Amino acid sequence: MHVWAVANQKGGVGKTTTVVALAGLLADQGKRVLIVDLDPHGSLTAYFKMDPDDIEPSLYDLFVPPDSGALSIGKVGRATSSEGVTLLPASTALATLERKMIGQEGMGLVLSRALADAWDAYDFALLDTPPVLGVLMINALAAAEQLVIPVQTEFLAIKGLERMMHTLKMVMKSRHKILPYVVMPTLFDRRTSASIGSLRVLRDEYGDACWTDVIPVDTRLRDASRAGIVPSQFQPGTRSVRAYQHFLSYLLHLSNVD
Amino acid sequence: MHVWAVANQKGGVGKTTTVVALAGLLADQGKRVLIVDLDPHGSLTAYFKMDPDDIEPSLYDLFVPPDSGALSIGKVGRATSSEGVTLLPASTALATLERKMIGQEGMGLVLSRALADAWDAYDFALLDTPPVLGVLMINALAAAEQLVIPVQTEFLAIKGLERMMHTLKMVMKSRHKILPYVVMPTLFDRRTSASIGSLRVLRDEYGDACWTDVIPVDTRLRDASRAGIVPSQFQPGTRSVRAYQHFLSYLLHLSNVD
Ligand SMILES: Nc1ncnc2c1ncn2[C@@H]1O[C@H](COP(=O)(O)OP(=O)(O)OP(=O)(O)O)[C@@H](O)[C@H]1O
Ligand SMILES: Nc1ncnc2c1ncn2[C@@H]1O[C@H](COP(=O)(O)OP(=O)(O)OP(=O)(O)O)[C@@H](O)[C@H]1O
Ligand SMILES: [Mg+2]
Ligand SMILES: [Mg+2]
Repeated sequence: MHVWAVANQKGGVGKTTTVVALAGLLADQGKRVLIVDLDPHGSLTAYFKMDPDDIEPSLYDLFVPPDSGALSIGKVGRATSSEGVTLLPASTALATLERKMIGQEGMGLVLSRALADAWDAYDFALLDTPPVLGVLMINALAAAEQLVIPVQTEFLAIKGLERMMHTLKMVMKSRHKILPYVVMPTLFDRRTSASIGSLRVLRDEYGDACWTDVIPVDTRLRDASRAGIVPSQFQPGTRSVRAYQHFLSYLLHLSNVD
Repeated sequence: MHVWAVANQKGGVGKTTTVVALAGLLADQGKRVLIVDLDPHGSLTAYFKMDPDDIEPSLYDLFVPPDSGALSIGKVGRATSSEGVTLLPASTALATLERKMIGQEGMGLVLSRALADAWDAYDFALLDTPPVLGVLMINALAAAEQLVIPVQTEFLAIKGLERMMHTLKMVMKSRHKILPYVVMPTLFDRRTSASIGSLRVLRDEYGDACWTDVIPVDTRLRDASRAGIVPSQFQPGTRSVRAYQHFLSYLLHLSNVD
């Protein structure tokens, strides 16, 4: 199983959209995909018409096992509108984890251990994270073999990326782990000079760590989210789906997958 | 002093942009404005060309007083490019507060107490919050007399607003406090049916709690953020500045300010 995390402390940059788009494309290729919603706000769960305020069991039960005993990914996973894509849903109770898990040994490795038990059941696991550094993001970074950082092609977002990098280096140092990352320029609007200028800055600053193409602004991604259907099945030929297909090939190449 | 918080657990909806725009407009009217960056990612601090990874003192020092003794807002506040607007900057160390302040008495009231000591120094305090429920957002909600919730006019964002409401009711119940809120539709794109449709849903669901106008999509807000200048001083006549001016009049009316 390949585990990819999608993270950025900046909010609203397309983390959830990227997980959904890539998961759909992998499922279209016949892969078995697990998507994990680590955001207490539950956007990925809501995308598939489930309610994070009212869902049992959920990812929370992997962190705080119910009295009846620990749950496995098999028991928590839910089918989605996309065949081949299974969701580990978020519940809003995840917001209480930070306070509940203080000082517990191995609190950053809960997800890694749960995924290890399900290693043969899926080909890919894609992790959606909340826009904040905390125990949930740390679990995702600890479990992942590859990190995708969506970055809006906009000036302040690039400054924010520098801070994200500092955070990443700090977390990796404390975990004695190297996590390869790729910067994915998104929400690119070729009509504005701000987009074009900031893309050049991104490429200059991050070189090979920055993907050579971009995800364009495309309102049809919002239409897909309203319908609760992955973009490649909702409207296959759009510019953003083709761009995500191109990005997926790049990621598969980085992960040495044929 | 009037204290307004801007919050939404959904990321990237214009929280920071709203704090900057309103602060600039209030300063244009000669008001003394304090803006507070409660987001460890520090977008508001970066907007004014300061570095959250390298800033001392910062808001963090109000929560965890340095050995040399407690600091006041007067010692932490920084002048900005906009005369009349003072910033309490964020540092990335704020991300450690959740773990540090567990179980401490009154950890939700630190900001309220600090603002009470500076009550006569400012006419308005605007609080920018991170997109996550935690000790920093709770401090903002506890200190505020009015809450502004920016909501993207987009289907999933409205679903997210329902969850935000649940969170708000939960927090207010535990604090025995009623916090009036107003839903501010933003990133409205009159060319797309998704925007128009979701605005109607917002109005139906939230009635009087939803502002009767909208903040339009306007890329010049990004240009202002790149320049580090508040929108009303960067390009006064734009559609978004006029819309924020209209929204400010609405808020002043709600707060019984002439
Ligand atoms: N390429 C794109 N073109 C147009 N809209 C997009 C694109 N990518 C994402 N969006 C839209 O932008 C908004 C934010 O995207 P999304 O929710 O995926 O971001 P996020 O980083 O997961 O946010 P959060 O920080 O709240 O978790 C959504 O309304 C989504 O539909
Ligand atoms: N009305 C608008 N029109 C166009 N762009 C906007 C508008 N409001 C905000 N933006 C842009 O959208 C992006 C997100 O805005 P902003 O950073 O203010 O959101 P936020 O809610 O504070 O995000 P976070 O959740 O990360 O704190 C920024 O690039 C900003 O310039
Ligand atoms: Mg998300
Ligand atoms: Mg912000």
